[in-house]
Amino acid sequence: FALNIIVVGETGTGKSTFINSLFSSDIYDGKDSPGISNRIGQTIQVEKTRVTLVEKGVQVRLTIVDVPGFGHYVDNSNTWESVVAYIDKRYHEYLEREMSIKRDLEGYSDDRIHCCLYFIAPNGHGLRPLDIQAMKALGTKVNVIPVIGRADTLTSDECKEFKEKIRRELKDNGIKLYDFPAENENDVEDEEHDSKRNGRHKDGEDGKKTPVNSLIPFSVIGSSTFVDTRDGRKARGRKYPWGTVEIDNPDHCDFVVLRRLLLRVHLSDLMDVTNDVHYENYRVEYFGK
Amino acid sequence: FALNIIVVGETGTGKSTFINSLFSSDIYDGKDSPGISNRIGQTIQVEKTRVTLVEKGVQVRLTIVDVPGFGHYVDNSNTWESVVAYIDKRYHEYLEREMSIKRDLEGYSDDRIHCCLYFIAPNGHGLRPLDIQAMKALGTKVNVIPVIGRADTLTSDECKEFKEKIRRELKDNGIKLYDFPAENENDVEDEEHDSKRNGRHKDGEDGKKTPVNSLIPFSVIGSSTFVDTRDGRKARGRKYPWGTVEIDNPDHCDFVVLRRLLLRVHLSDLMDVTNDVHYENYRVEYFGK
Ligand SMILES: Nc1nc2c(ncn2[C@@H]2O[C@H](COP(=O)(O)OP(=O)(O)O)[C@@H](O)[C@H]2O)c(=O)[nH]1
Ligand SMILES: Nc1nc2c(ncn2[C@@H]2O[C@H](COP(=O)(O)OP(=O)(O)O)[C@@H](O)[C@H]2O)c(=O)[nH]1
Repeated sequence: FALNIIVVGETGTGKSTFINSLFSSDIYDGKDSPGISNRIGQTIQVEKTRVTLVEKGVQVRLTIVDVPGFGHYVDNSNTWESVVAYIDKRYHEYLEREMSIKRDLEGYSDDRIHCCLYFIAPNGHGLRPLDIQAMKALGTKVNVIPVIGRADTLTSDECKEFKEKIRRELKDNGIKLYDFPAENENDVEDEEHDSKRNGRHKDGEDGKKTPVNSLIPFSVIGSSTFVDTRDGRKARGRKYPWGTVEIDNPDHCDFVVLRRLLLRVHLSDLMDVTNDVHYENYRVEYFGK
Repeated sequence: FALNIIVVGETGTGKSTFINSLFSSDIYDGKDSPGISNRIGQTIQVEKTRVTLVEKGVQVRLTIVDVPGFGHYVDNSNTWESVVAYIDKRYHEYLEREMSIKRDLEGYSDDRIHCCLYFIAPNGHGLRPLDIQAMKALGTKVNVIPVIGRADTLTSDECKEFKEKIRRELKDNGIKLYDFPAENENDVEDEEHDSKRNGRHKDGEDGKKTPVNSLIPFSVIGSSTFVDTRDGRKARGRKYPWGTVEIDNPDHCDFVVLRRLLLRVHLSDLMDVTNDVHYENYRVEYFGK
């Protein structure tokens, strides 16, 4: 499996740290990453990092494209267009290979972007105009999954309210998001459902599952440091004077849920939808010109 | 005493909540404040709230001007100019009154802005281009005090590093800040100095005082909710699943220090510098034209 994810959002929303946490190691340190860095717009750059993970015995070659500088400037008009152009270019390369006479579709790597994690700043008010414009444009091009970065700045109540507000705004603005396939028993495990973080409580013993859609946008916390947990383990977390956050604690954030949905449960669906829907749209539009 | 403070910074940096915390009551609830709201630029609005506080027996009539919408848009070019224009207009009104034949300088209120609290988003990277442009422009017009909003998103180490980075950037960009007068014994109390939050520890028993300049930018946390403290009191704070922040705990942030410097220690100096330096500069420039 080769999964390509692009991570987009304002500077300082915790994207680099999240990427590190996803890899379970500090391969990627953001600004001086060993990955390939190149300009895709006047001020926008992308940084690519590749790593191979083994998820429950399945080897996943994960490529993450980070877009530092997005939303950073005084005037951010059209910065999302560079990102859309980057995604289109990957479709174009694939198309050219498909159309070439002597083609070798098995032997080469699929560089198309299978998923776009859009990081929303935890400002408590809702989506910003930049977020709305960017997600609107991206939603028609790639599987967009909205994420609240640095979610440890929100209390459980604020997190629940913020998620509801964002879901409303996403709907009101007609933003197309990745549609998570219907849940089966394995998708979201019990201790994640009962997380207080999402305002849910054990529904008695009927094991009632909370749909993934009520978790969106996923609240994530990332960390490149290890802390001592209460039960004596070492876990990725953030140590504050008033307490310690553990990123893999479902009461603290949805990191574990998101990681599993991306790298295990919906890995193939993300690739299928990209191929059957987004790439097809690109082909139709391309030949239609 | 009548102190006028303008609070500037990106949306979601915690300005309204900070204002509430300063008042020790929920007089001001940000967007639907009973204060006077009016447009000062195409997209920029100001909201004014007035309240009378009693600080150690001294009555202070505090007026806070909030600038919601600042830094909120896709294109924020020149939004700070509306703020500078607002400040200039207050100098202009004062000048007109000073120059009028039948004047009554005792009987009316001084609406000039004595202090500008500039809220920096705790993004961990440093100042944004918007912050640099805005503070550069504001620094020559009014007493600017930089503040890190929502500082509970930073660990003690990150906070210390972030402050150092910001101080360097402020200096490198030649940004003029309010110069705190030399400290005397009363200015910063011991328990605030020894705060781990600022990377300081008790210097033995010599009671060595840490200068205010090493606290800048002040890290603030605001709250409009009360929480139960460990010693059974009710205090303003934020309750997370991993612990409870108390805004008046010097190990958690500089809220208490900032509040005291603004409303007690340097209250008259802020007003004096505004009158003797900033207002004089305005007069000179005005007559020079
Ligand atoms: N509170 C909090 N801070 C974080 C989190 N993730 C990263 N940070 C900090 O936020 C700052 C910016 O993080 P970074 O990952 O570089 O953000 P990016 O600009 O979006 O790539 C750094 O100081 C990080 O240590 C998080 O989940 N919670
Ligand atoms: N973590 C944290 N959140 C805060 C703090 N102050 C306010 N907030 C939350 O941040 C959001 C925006 O706060 P607000 O005061 O309206 O920000 P403003 O837009 O700058 O006026 C709200 O959800 C607040 O509850 C703080 O000190 N720390």
